[in-house]
Amino acid sequence: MKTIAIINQKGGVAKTTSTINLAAYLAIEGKKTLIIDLDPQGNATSGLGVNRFDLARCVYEALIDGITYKDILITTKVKNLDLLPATISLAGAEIEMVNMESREFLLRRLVDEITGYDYILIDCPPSLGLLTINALTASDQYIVPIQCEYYALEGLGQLLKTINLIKQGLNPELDLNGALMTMFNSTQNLSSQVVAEVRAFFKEKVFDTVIPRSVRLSEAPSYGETISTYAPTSKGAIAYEALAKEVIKRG
Amino acid sequence: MKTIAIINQKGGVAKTTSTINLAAYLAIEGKKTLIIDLDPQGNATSGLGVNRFDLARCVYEALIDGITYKDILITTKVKNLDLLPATISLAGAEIEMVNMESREFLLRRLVDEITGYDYILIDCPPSLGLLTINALTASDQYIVPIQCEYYALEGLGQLLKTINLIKQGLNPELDLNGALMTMFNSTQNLSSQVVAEVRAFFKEKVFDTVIPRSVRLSEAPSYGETISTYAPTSKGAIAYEALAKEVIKRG
Ligand SMILES: Nc1ncnc2c1ncn2[C@@H]1O[C@H](COP(=O)(O)OP(=O)(O)OP(=O)(O)O)[C@@H](O)[C@H]1O
Ligand SMILES: Nc1ncnc2c1ncn2[C@@H]1O[C@H](COP(=O)(O)OP(=O)(O)OP(=O)(O)O)[C@@H](O)[C@H]1O
Ligand SMILES: [Mg+2]
Ligand SMILES: [Mg+2]
Repeated sequence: MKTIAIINQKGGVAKTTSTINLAAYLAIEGKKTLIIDLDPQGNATSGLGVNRFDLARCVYEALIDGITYKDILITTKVKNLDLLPATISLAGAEIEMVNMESREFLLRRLVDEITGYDYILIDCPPSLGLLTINALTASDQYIVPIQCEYYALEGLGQLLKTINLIKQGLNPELDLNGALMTMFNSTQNLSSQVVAEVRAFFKEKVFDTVIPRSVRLSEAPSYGETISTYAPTSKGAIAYEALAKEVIKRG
Repeated sequence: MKTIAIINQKGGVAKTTSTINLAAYLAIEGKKTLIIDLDPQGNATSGLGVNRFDLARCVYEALIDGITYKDILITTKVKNLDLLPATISLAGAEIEMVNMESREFLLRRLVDEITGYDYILIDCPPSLGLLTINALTASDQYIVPIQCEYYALEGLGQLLKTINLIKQGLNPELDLNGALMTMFNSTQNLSSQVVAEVRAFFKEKVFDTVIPRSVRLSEAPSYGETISTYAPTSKGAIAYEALAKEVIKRG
């Protein structure tokens, strides 16, 4: 089993879109996959067609009250893909966690109970607070989606600094799975410039697959579907399928 | 003087882009304007062409060490537009503020010292943590940029809940200036659907001006320029100019 955190404190870079659609194609490749929605906005939960307001419990209760993950597990419409959902109650978690014992390891304890999956993907909020720290402490690897835009490069230094702190103290095994370029706009020079800078920085750790900007990707969640069922021949679907194959190859 | 917080915990919805370009056109209209960059990513600072690594001090020192705002004040290339910058040191502020006396009022104390401006705009990070709470406590009004995408509607409930809590306790005068639709894509049905839902929710509080998706807007910060100097006849520039006039009219 491999646990991968999808992180970047810059907002709107396609963390949720990448979590959902990479997970969908890992599942289609026959890998048993679990998504953990660790963002209080619950976009991964609603993007998979789950009505958050119907849920009595979510990741919050598993983290704070210690209920078992099986009590909140949801099977999605995609074969081999399950979800641990988030609701608005998760918004209060960070403040409550501050004063809890082993506050950085609450998610690790939960993940250590989980069996029967090939991949666990954790969708993170756009911050480097306790929820994201919990995700990094609970993971073997992390993937950094990077939007092909100017501001995308700004926060990378801060992100890597935080990760190094976690590697020194909380999780020495933590390793970069890859940097993923997202929302590439082939008509814009800026996109190519950002890709070139990221490749110079992360070298071979940048995925060969670059996710293009594609309207279909932003429409799919409004139908509660992954791109693999909503528009399987679109350029966004083809890209996430190629990404899944690269992630599996990286072993 | 009017202080307006630009907030939305959803990431990548154009908080920074709206702060910079609205401020630029308020300044062009002859209003003395100050931007406070309250996001540790410092995108408003770098988007205005300021090299964050050159700065010895920033908003962090004014909040935590109590130095006066004049010690960190930067005049920008745009006449009538000044900046209180953010650097990476601001990333540590939230954790330090948790145990400080009147931790929600640290920015308010700073803003109460400031004179000589018609508008102060505060760019916030994509979260509802202590930095954003400080911004809401220090402001007379707030503007909510909302991306014309499906996930945009998800977090509004949580945002308004947090604002009501602040109105009850910390800042009863806090008032919505307006909801601003951003990155409108006229070729996509989804965009029009989101606008219709937001107008049904916020009614006349939604600005008439809708900001279109425009490549020029995402290029301008890579040159350290506002849209008013980078591409003054582009549709993004025309939209932010119209927005500034609407904000002034709202009084
Ligand atoms: N390749 C793409 N092409 C077009 N739109 C995209 C693409 N990837 C993501 N989007 C859209 O861009 C917006 C931001 O993506 P998403 O919400 O996945 O980012 P995020 O990093 O999870 O945001 P947050 O920081 O708020 O968690 C969404 O509306 C999404 O539908
Ligand atoms: N109208 C627009 N058309 C095209 N691109 C835009 C537009 N507005 C913003 N952008 C681009 O979209 C990205 C997100 O915008 P921005 O960084 O301003 O959002 P934000 O809400 O401040 O993000 P964060 O949540 O990380 O603070 C940036 O790369 C920006 O250049
Ligand atoms: Mg997300
Ligand atoms: Mg911003």
